[in-house]
Amino acid sequence: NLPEVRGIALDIEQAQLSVIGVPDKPGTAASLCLAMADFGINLDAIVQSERQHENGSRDISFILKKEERKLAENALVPLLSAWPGTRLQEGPAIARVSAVGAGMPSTVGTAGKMFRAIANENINIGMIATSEIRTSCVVAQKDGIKALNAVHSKFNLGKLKT
Amino acid sequence: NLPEVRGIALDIEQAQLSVIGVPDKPGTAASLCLAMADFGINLDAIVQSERQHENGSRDISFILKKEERKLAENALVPLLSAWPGTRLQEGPAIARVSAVGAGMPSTVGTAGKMFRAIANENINIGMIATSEIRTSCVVAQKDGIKALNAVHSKFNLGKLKT
Ligand SMILES: C[C@@H](O)[C@H](N)C(=O)O
Ligand SMILES: C[C@@H](O)[C@H](N)C(=O)O
Repeated sequence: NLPEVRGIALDIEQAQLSVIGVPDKPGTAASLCLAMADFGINLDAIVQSERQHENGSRDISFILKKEERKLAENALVPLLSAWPGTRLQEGPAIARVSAVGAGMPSTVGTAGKMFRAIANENINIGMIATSEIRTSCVVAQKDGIKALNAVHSKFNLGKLKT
Repeated sequence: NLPEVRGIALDIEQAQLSVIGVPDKPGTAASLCLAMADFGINLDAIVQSERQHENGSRDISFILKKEERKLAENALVPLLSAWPGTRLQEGPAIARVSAVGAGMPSTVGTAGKMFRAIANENINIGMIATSEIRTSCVVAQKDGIKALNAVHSKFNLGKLKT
């Protein structure tokens, strides 16, 4: 009888970097990730939706530490020059709120409850990436603490000091 | 000294359902997820990139069990009728490959290595969602086993029986 959510994490020192219009062929995601790895950059999240542009290309977004965003951009420049039409897009200052719980896979509606708690604070969700035992979403940096507290009390984990 | 990858999971009975052009305001993601939860649908993954359409709306993709996709579509119909311009889009038959390892957060390049192993088999990646200790990506259903085996041997986990 594992809890659907046993803890909430907040990452506030994060930045979002999207690569817009990458070629949708095998090897693209690998090249992007490995180029940043060569510079020692640790990626906190990678999100690519299934959406394609008219020309068939896709976008890939990376969430990483704020202080490594410039370095990441430098790492990606050689790839961008090889892919005409591909460009970098810096995202706004963000915070990432994640709920973790081993009971999540066997409980219906955990993500919905988390998103509802955030919506009740009138906070907009900018990105979502979930997996079996972890639901994370991106909100504006200024809303991070409020979102964390809202999710924390939604799952009755008590109130946090802020 | 935890391994960056201790295991690989393959989900082959999955389907992808995207909701295209949802209003980008607080409560949208919650309503979609809770509507499906009301029908008892367990979502295996939720992916929303930061990308917006010209009119400011966004897309949200869900990965769920194949046999629940029709039920999910029925659950979402009331919401769609409230949001003009929003539509459902069924994805192709998919397989999801995930690498899990507690050492992933402290190791640079795990995702890149996984994507490279998949690219070396000339397999295209349709979606990506990662978090600290889990990297997952979607490939065509027909490529699932091949992708699993490629990633399995990349991280020296031995060969799988197929
Ligand atoms: C698009 C959707 O994520 C919306 N921004 C919300 O907060 O629910
Ligand atoms: C866009 C990117 O994911 C590409 N499809 C790849 O396989 O690398």
